[in-house]
Amino acid sequence: CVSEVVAKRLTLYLRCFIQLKEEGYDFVSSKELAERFNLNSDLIRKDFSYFGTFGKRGVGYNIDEIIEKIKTILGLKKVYNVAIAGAGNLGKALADYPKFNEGTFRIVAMFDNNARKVGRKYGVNNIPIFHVKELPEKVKELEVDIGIIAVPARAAQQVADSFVKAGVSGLMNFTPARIAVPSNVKTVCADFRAQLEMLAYYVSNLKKS
Amino acid sequence: CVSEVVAKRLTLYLRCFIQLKEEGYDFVSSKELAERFNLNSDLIRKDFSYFGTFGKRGVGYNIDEIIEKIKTILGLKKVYNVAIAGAGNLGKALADYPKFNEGTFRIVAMFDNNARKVGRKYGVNNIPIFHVKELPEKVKELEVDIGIIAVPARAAQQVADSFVKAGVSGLMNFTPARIAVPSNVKTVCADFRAQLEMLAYYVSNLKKS
Ligand SMILES: NC(=O)c1ccc[n+]([C@@H]2O[C@H](COP(=O)([O-])OP(=O)(O)OC[C@H]3O[C@@H](n4cnc5c(N)ncnc54)[C@H](O)[C@@H]3O)[C@@H](O)[C@H]2O)c1
Ligand SMILES: NC(=O)c1ccc[n+]([C@@H]2O[C@H](COP(=O)([O-])OP(=O)(O)OC[C@H]3O[C@@H](n4cnc5c(N)ncnc54)[C@H](O)[C@@H]3O)[C@@H](O)[C@H]2O)c1
Repeated sequence: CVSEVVAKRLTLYLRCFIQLKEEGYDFVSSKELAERFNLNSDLIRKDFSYFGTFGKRGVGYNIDEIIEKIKTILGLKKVYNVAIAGAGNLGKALADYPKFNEGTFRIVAMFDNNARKVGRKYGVNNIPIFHVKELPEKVKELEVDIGIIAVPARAAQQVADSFVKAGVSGLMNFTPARIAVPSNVKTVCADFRAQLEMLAYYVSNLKKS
Repeated sequence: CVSEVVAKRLTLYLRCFIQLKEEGYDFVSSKELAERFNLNSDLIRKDFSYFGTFGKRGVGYNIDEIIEKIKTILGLKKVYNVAIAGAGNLGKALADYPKFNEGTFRIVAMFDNNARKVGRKYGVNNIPIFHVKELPEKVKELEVDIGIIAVPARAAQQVADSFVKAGVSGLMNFTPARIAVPSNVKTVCADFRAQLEMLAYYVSNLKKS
């Protein structure tokens, strides 16, 4: 099993390779990759040789092959069923987001406590909205792997508990509230602040130069 | 001026210190910080000594002091005016998000091309929605520093061009479309996929163990 630090790097490399592929590249060397995305080329070579993947001298890594290889290592080859708690502004934006419904992730259900929203289907992918009371039963029936929390902060912990009780092992928390989960469940916080702060740093430095 | 790589690390440290402060800590050593957040303690000490900040032997860094210091280095001490293009699901969720409207960032306007939305004020912060035709004039009048792009992908480039022409130097692109901007403008892509992929990796590995 891959360590968490290496998995974070592989996820980052994957985004870089996918971007290069979209720009029409077929091969890239560790040096070119490092220069383009501000990475460490020694570490790139070390990471890939650990998994038995080597670039061809003078040519580099085959981008299609390495994308498949990383996806296999990270376990991204299967499809993960995702459910969203909170069919509000954010929940609806996520349900319609094209990148969430291609390949690795499939949104299979939404949950809400507002009776006017329950019983409908939402968005381009016709996702059913169930009452949050039905969350435990529907999560099991639809074999949900990952829960997304997009409810108001005060309801976050309650919704997390419900996902965990129903057997979900991964949670993505969009609320500002900190949630407590057992050790066998992993949560990540989705937060734009870090990216916004990077932008602020640029804006203040651009003005200076 | 701080290099981009160091700025990324400082942004990351800042999140870690803010989290520790919320948990009630006053001091932390570089070693404790490294263990808690999977960082490199040598690099932490090197980064801070470069800026003339040293931990007290046996006690560590004063968390309040170091948060202020990092904010000053990154230029986060001033308030940045932010405008959102696209008053749809995502735009509205961002406008109401409490973390965007405290301290460093203030959302001052939204823009949309749907006549039924224009002329209203949205959300808990009463943010005015202008027609996207008024973007150049309002961005100058309200001294907008950062533009957020939350329109459909096909309109992303056009909206980016309008922000850039109006003098904005930082853009946060939420759409899947790639946008081209001049070299003096910085863009970041807001994308949850990397975090979702990390979750998928955990979920597939938890099942195995
Ligand atoms: N991470 C980020 O960058 C980011 C950005 C924007 C918003 N947010 C956060 O996302 C959350 C949702 O924001 P929004 O703008 O969509 O809010 P919203 O009010 O539009 O939507 C919340 C939805 O949750 C439902 N709800 C309330 N209590 C519930 C419960 N106990 N169980 C199930 N459903 C419940 C409501 O009926 C509503 O449909 C908030 O916590 C907000 O702070 C995070
Ligand atoms: N980065 C992410 O993780 C993420 C998550 C969800 C959605 N998205 C993306 O965010 C964008 C918005 O998503 P949404 O769900 O809010 O869509 P939406 O349809 O609810 O909102 C789009 C808004 O933009 C307005 N609009 C359309 N063309 C415009 C133009 N030329 N100028 C100004 N306004 C215009 C519409 O009137 C509407 O109000 C999409 O591109 C979507 O793919 C990204």
